[in-house]
Amino acid sequence: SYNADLFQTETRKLMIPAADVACVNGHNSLEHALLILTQSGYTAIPVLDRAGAVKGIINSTLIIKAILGISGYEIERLSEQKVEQVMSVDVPKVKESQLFLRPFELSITWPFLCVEDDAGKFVGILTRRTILAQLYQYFRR
Amino acid sequence: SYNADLFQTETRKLMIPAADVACVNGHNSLEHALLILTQSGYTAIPVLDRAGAVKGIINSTLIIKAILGISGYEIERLSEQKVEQVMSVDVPKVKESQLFLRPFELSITWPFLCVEDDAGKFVGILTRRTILAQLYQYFRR
Ligand SMILES: Nc1ncnc2c1ncn2[C@@H]1O[C@@H]2COP(=O)(O)O[C@H]3[C@@H](O)[C@H](n4cnc5c(N)ncnc54)O[C@@H]3COP(=O)(O)O[C@H]2[C@H]1O
Ligand SMILES: Nc1ncnc2c1ncn2[C@@H]1O[C@@H]2COP(=O)(O)O[C@H]3[C@@H](O)[C@H](n4cnc5c(N)ncnc54)O[C@@H]3COP(=O)(O)O[C@H]2[C@H]1O
Repeated sequence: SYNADLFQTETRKLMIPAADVACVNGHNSLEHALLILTQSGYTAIPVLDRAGAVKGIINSTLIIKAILGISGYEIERLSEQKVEQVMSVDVPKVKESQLFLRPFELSITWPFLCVEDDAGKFVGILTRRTILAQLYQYFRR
Repeated sequence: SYNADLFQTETRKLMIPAADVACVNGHNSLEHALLILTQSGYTAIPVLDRAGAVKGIINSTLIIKAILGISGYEIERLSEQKVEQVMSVDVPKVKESQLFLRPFELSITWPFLCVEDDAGKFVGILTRRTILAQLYQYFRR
């Protein structure tokens, strides 16, 4: 539906809430993370700590590189290593009160943004799909 | 730079040309494809046939699922199976003469589009990053 106030819309109105986001904990094994990634079908997901804050992003490329040894793939590393040893700590974050223009700009670089409340707790993600769908409706008027 | 005529721009002006796109052939092994994916860092890439047309898209999730057997990961399948046995054949395509609105609409669903010439030959890809960057410039005027 046409959102006349797209640029006045807060991120919280557009995000996928945390309950619907596939995530892992930094203490999980790579094996666990790979299962979540392949079963959910997502290529990259947030990594949370026990306090519910985002600490990193894990993707299957990072996991595959971690298990590739001198003489081939070392499958045992999957259960031996933890997500926090391998994840990327470069995480794009926005506050849930942030207006559209800033997430829009960040989405040029990032397929999804991690949304946090004022206390720094993870509350959802904002995806390129959502941003593009909103922009498309804007132009279709 | 501000593109006043964004909606009159042809896809060929915005695409990443084929020479700069990481691809594989359907006859390549999964092992070869996984190497290209992990080394390029891209999560999904086009699969071409010998005539240079796009036949599918391969991503690491499809490969990992293909090697996951009853009793764990079966690494030997990587060299035994071919890309064409595992790839997705659902490929978003646009002509290089296509104007912006159509790729923009498709990008809501697809992270990248395969661009072809009138003969159906692969000539490049158009990414969400490019589309979002162009839209952002449009709004920044
Ligand atoms: N189950 C599904 N149903 C329908 N379409 C699907 C889908 N899985 C993937 N797609 C499509 O493929 C795009 C890329 O997904 P990817 O997993 O690489 O990249 C995703 C993934 O890394 C992350 N993501 C999206 N939804 C997520 C969720 N519920 N939980 C965790 N991560 C999510 O955000 C990135 C961008 O997502 P976005 O939706 O913009 O873009 C998605 C969407 O257009
Ligand atoms: N080497 C790099 N340098 C800078 N940024 C990088 C990067 N690799 C990935 N990214 C960032 O991550 C996004 C998702 O990449 P992904 O590989 O999942 O998803 C990519 C990949 O599947 C494909 N793709 C992009 N460029 C490609 C290329 N040169 N060859 C083959 N496939 C490509 O199109 C999808 C969307 O690309 P898009 O640029 O919109 O979005 C990219 C880009 O914003």
